[in-house]
Amino acid sequence: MERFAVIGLGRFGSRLAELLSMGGAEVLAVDKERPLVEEVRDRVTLAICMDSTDEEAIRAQGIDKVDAAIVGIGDNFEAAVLTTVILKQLEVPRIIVRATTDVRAAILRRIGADDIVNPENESAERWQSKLAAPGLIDRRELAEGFSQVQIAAPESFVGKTLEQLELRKKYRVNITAIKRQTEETGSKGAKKTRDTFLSVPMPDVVIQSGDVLFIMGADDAIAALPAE
Amino acid sequence: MERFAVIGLGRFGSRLAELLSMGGAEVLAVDKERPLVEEVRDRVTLAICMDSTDEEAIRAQGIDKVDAAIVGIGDNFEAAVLTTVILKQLEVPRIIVRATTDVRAAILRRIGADDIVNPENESAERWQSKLAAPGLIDRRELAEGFSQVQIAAPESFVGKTLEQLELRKKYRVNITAIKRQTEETGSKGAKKTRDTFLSVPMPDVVIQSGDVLFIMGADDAIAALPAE
Ligand SMILES: Nc1ncnc2c1ncn2[C@@H]1O[C@H](COP(=O)(O)OP(=O)(O)OP(=O)(O)O)[C@@H](O)[C@H]1O
Ligand SMILES: Nc1ncnc2c1ncn2[C@@H]1O[C@H](COP(=O)(O)OP(=O)(O)OP(=O)(O)O)[C@@H](O)[C@H]1O
Repeated sequence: MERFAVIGLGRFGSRLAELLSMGGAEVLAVDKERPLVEEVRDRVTLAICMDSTDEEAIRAQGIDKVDAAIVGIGDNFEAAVLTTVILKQLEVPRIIVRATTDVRAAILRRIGADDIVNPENESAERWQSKLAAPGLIDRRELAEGFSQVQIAAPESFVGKTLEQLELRKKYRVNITAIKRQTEETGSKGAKKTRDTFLSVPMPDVVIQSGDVLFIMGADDAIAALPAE
Repeated sequence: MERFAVIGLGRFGSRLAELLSMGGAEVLAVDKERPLVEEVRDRVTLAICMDSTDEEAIRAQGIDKVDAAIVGIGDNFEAAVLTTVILKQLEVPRIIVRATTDVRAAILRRIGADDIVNPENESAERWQSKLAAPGLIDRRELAEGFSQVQIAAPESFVGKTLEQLELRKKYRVNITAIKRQTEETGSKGAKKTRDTFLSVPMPDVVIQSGDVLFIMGADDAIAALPAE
């Protein structure tokens, strides 16, 4: 049975505590503000009002006896740092810490954070990718310089088979899936559309107008794909 | 040349404004707090201190003459609602609005938001997936009940070829890529590891211990994969 400590019950922390609990894990939720602690009390295993920079209190409440601790403190950087140092010294196996800037992220990693989370940054980056390249519906970086993207099928691809397009040979990318909207006529004659996924599509699949192509490859290879 | 309005320069809005600008777009950045406006002035096309619920000011500054507007206001829900209604009436082609709860998201969609962003929620959900299933390194929901996941290759898969595993037939999932750590010996004999991606891997690829498998399929099919 997985056991987690979530320290800092802002929007990120309280949502994470609740989701982990719903997923069946044991969750110790901590905040120094009593109303926030009361707010989550019914949705977690144990809700504790305390200052996470108080090492005595951390030990007394067993906050360190968990598989992973997530520090969701946002603005109060010193509290996030001190909490991380304490958890590291108490040998918590995995410490995930929120950082609000890249400099803070670098510091937190050096003092023991195994993973960094920066919700506002992550959403800003995802939205910049979506907006910057209009045919680009989504982009997920998988590794340095290597991504999976969702793009609207360029017009020049429509009507061709994957084999004819020779994506791997010509563009050095791979299609991992195609999302296609199919129209169905319901029992009362009502038309409704729904998405079908063809994952790892066959070479004889023909690209249709409106298809969304899931493509994986190096970022420069993706950038070289035709826009239309 | 793409042109955007970013209204609300908290951590999300200011980061997005900066990234869009760096990507070459024209960015109008708006906030009612002067220090935040000054803070981004050098990094965007135009930084304007104004109240986004003031329709006169929106028109006067041409905030509505953009390809898309992103409302990054967090706590002040009424301001987010009124700003969205104004932008909708001024026919901004795409309006992306931040919501801090699901109820607010539903309201914003009804009054004209085309897209919703909730950074804290999105990160909390991503981290819950990562933590809840220890073999699960990452999960991205592609559509209702259909995801792409990254999982550590189960021990029972190691040494077998993709063809032998018959994933599509046995488990109704597809492998879209394999991330493998390869060790290289540098010029001075120093060992360093780096990631290699095999995307849309061939049927004769043999799974190695430590491989990360990118798998696409229905959520229940993914949940049925062996843990080891
Ligand atoms: N030393 C501490 N011990 C316990 N809780 C703390 C401590 N310092 C800060 N917190 C709590 O951390 C929570 C989150 O921090 P903060 O409000 O700064 O982040 P936020 O960026 O507004 O959060 P979100 O964006 O998730 O809503 C707050 O509820 C705060 O009370
Ligand atoms: N009517 C308004 N007109 C212009 N700006 C506004 C208005 N209302 C709020 N803002 C600005 O929106 C910005 C972001 O809102 P807020 O601080 O509530 O969000 P936040 O959740 O703290 O942001 P983040 O998590 O991105 O740091 C603030 O800088 C605030 O000044």
